[in-house]
Amino acid sequence: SLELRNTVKEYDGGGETVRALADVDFSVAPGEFVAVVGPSGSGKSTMLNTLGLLDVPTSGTVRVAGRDATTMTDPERTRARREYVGFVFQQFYLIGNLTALENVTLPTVYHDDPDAEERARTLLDRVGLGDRHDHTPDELSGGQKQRVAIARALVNGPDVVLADEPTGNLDRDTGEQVLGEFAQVTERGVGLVAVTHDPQVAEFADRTVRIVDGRLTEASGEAAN
Amino acid sequence: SLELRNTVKEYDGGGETVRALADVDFSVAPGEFVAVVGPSGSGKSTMLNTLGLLDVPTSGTVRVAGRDATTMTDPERTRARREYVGFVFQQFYLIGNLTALENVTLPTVYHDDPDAEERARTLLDRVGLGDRHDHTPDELSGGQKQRVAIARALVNGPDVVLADEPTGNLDRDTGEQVLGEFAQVTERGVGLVAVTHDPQVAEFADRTVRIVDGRLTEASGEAAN
Ligand SMILES: Nc1ncnc2c1ncn2[C@@H]1O[C@H](COP(=O)(O)OP(=O)(O)OP(=O)(O)O)[C@@H](O)[C@H]1O
Ligand SMILES: Nc1ncnc2c1ncn2[C@@H]1O[C@H](COP(=O)(O)OP(=O)(O)OP(=O)(O)O)[C@@H](O)[C@H]1O
Ligand SMILES: [Mg+2]
Ligand SMILES: [Mg+2]
Repeated sequence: SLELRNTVKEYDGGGETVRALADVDFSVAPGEFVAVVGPSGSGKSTMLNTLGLLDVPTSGTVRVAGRDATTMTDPERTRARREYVGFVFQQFYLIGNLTALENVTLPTVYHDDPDAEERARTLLDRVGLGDRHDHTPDELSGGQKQRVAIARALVNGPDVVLADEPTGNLDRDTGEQVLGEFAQVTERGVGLVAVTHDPQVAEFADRTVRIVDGRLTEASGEAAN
Repeated sequence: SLELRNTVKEYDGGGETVRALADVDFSVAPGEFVAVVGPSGSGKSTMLNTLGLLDVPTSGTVRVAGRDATTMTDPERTRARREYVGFVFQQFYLIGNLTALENVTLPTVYHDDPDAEERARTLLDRVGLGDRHDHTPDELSGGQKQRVAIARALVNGPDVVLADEPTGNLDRDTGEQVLGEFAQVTERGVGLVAVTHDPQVAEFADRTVRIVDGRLTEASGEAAN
């Protein structure tokens, strides 16, 4: 459902070129849960942003639903992303003056969607925020904000969910609640790629890939570090 | 060095009153490393913000270096905080158009400090960011931003460091590097309170306290959950 082929991503930062992804091949199938692990600064968020069409690779291709996204125009890429991908960002990026409920329904305003609010409320309840629908982000804890971001990623019933450190601000029990939600989602044929430093998340995955200095290796079966 | 006595903190959020801290007694001594654990939403960040004089309690007292901070004026409280506390925020709060180095030296601009830059560079090197001094926050990974925030908290040689989820975006090895830095700091008599979901951090601590629904219990000795 989403694929990287020979993907390279270079940045200019601090006056030098950083090769964040160095010739990466990767794919996630419908219903598959892949964990991505690796040291801080190794390229995990870059990989997710490229897969999720938020960032254009320096070279190589990104395929979404069989089409090459690198040949799309920006509006086409944006449409493909909205239709196809749900994103949980490493730093959440909630809208400050909207409530939790409004933040979760935000991806649904681009089309006619009468049960968006009901779905949003259900998702918020299911990640343990039943009593926080009307709180704004600065009235929420770090982990609560993270859970709002997770609910928002799921509200449009995407085909693939890309989650960057989804349990990073959660205690063990709350993290398990979120993983239970993800398991339900993949059972319905949604693909899930979760970047994580949390061994608990990697355990739930069907396979694990490791990235070091922008290079990918399979780590499936062995304990993720 | 820092103390809470009968501290209560209530918020008005989502149209209701949230009792985030419910009569908390807590103290951290010079050179002591205390871990604070507990479920998402339990009051950990609120406790840290209150201890660090960023937030005024609803009732009860906060004592810093023997003085009652709740009777101070806002400018007095700000001065006490700058002099006494180093803070690592759960969401970093780096300044977007400043480099890593400039972010780390920011707490030093209020007074004459000719070796601030040198200390900042040393700290950045010691948290593994030797090659990222000139990157701005959007040219840094999540874990790299976190490490800049950690270096910034240490640059003024504070008496107490309050760290909210300091290893939340770090892999195991980078996390250990940061904990090594914290160990050096406490050896020099600095107190450290670290809110964490990471058992690795709690292991390093001299004692662990647990907070649930705004209430504190000791959990020293037993495995933190
Ligand atoms: N400004 C506010 N208005 C209303 N409620 C608030 C406000 N700030 C925090 N809260 C609530 O107070 C409680 C404690 O929040 P706090 O941020 O201290 O939790 P936490 O233990 O740090 O959680 P996490 O592990 O998720 O970071 C939460 O239930 C939160 O919803
Ligand atoms: N805009 C940019 N300009 C320059 N370098 C960048 C830029 N964005 C990211 N980088 C660098 O690219 C590398 C990969 O960054 P990325 O955010 O993908 O890492 P990560 O694996 O997600 O790390 P973490 O676990 O800390 O979140 C890092 O070394 C980072 O400094
Ligand atoms: Mg990242
Ligand atoms: Mg918190």
